[in-house]
Amino acid sequence: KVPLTAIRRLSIYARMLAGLEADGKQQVSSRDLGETASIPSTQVRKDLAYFGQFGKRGSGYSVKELGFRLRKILGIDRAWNVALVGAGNLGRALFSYPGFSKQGFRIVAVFDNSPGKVNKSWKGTRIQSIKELSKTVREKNISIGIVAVPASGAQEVADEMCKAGIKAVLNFAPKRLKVPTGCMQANVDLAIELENFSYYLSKLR
Amino acid sequence: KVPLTAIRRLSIYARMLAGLEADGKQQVSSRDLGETASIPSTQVRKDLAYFGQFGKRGSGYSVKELGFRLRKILGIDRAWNVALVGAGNLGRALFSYPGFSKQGFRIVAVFDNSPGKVNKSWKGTRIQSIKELSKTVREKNISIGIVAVPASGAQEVADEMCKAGIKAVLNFAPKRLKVPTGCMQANVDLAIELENFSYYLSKLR
Ligand SMILES: NC(=O)c1ccc[n+]([C@@H]2O[C@H](COP(=O)([O-])OP(=O)(O)OC[C@H]3O[C@@H](n4cnc5c(N)ncnc54)[C@H](O)[C@@H]3O)[C@@H](O)[C@H]2O)c1
Ligand SMILES: NC(=O)c1ccc[n+]([C@@H]2O[C@H](COP(=O)([O-])OP(=O)(O)OC[C@H]3O[C@@H](n4cnc5c(N)ncnc54)[C@H](O)[C@@H]3O)[C@@H](O)[C@H]2O)c1
Repeated sequence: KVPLTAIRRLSIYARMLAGLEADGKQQVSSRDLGETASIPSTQVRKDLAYFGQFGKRGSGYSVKELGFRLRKILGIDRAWNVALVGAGNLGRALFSYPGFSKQGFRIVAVFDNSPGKVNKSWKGTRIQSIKELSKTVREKNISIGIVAVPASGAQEVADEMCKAGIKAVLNFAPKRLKVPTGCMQANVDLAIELENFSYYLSKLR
Repeated sequence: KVPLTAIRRLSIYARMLAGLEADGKQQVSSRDLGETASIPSTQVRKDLAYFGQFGKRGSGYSVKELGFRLRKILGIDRAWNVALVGAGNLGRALFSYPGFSKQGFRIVAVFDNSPGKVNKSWKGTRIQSIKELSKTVREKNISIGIVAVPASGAQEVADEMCKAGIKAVLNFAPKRLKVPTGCMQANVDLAIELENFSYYLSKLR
């Protein structure tokens, strides 16, 4: 069973490789692959070993081939349809974030429960009433949901998503959610990034 | 040297402990402490061992005392002043996110370079011109900066921040930044969360 920390590093390697390929580089060592993110070459090799035999001893990895294979492993060699619930400030920022579609994640539907927002359009995408979630998830083959509503509404939105057939929920609301079996969840809490800083900064004092 | 992954887990334990304390619970086992985030008790004990002797064999940890000590280690037993640059959608969502101030991180200044935004106010905080960054960082004793501008402006903003005396930069722009020694940086890329999902979802097919 591959640890989640290894899968996250695979995403970092895949981005690195995409950049190298764009620069026309053909070969890369395990040390260079981990360099930008300060990941030791031993860790890089250990992570790749979970998934097979890559590269040749002494000559490193083929940038093109390794990138291709990692994208396949990560499932980013294809597109995924995503539903966003919560058309507020965070929702708007996520909707326009080019980083998602760059990796194949297309926000194909946006939902809200405020009459002031339903039926408005963001770059051609009509904001729909949350009542239309179920129907739209089926019609648009949506497998991933993003929860960008206040804490008070987050659990109900996650329940609706999983019931509608969404398989994975990314939650931004400051609330622990419970999801049924068959539905994955991940929580984002950006304060943790700042706590990493305060850990180091308070040691400097 | 404590690995960053261990420090992130410390943040998770600290949140868990704050919740338990609010519920009036007095003792907690290493297993319960790691439970919600699926962290094995062996990992919990290993993480805590970096920082000292906590708890008693057989009776677990004191919720109050361990919470107090972890907050001290993480530096969240005090407040930190934060500058936000980029008063757009993401900036607005970060500014109003209660999760930051809850952990002691106060966004005390917001900057932008668009005349349409400078001098507008967000809940009593006047959006200032980026030209005032240096002066404000000194006046308001700001040690952390958040970069929420488009990729094209991110490096310049990070340079300004470090030059002004900010010690740690949290970057949301999709661009690798270079910061001088004495300035820390971390990058947030929410697409990585979705790639974790697509890794598991594509295995299900
Ligand atoms: N995880 C983080 O680090 C982080 C950072 C910023 C914001 N947040 C969180 O993200 C959430 C959104 O923040 P924001 O600043 O965009 O808030 P916002 O108030 O601007 O937007 C919330 C939107 O959700 C809609 N909504 C509320 N309940 C709903 C429901 N039950 N169904 C459908 N739509 C509903 C509202 O009408 C509104 O449009 C909040 O929970 C906030 O705490 C988290
Ligand atoms: N990391 C992630 O997962 C993630 C998610 C969403 C958005 N983003 C990124 O966050 C950034 C902001 O996104 P947004 O949707 O809020 O964009 P936005 O266009 O709504 O806001 C950007 C703001 O920055 C200001 N600005 C631009 N250049 C500046 C400069 N040099 N100095 C000061 N201010 C400047 C603009 O005037 C504007 O107000 C973008 O880089 C976007 O790609 C990242």
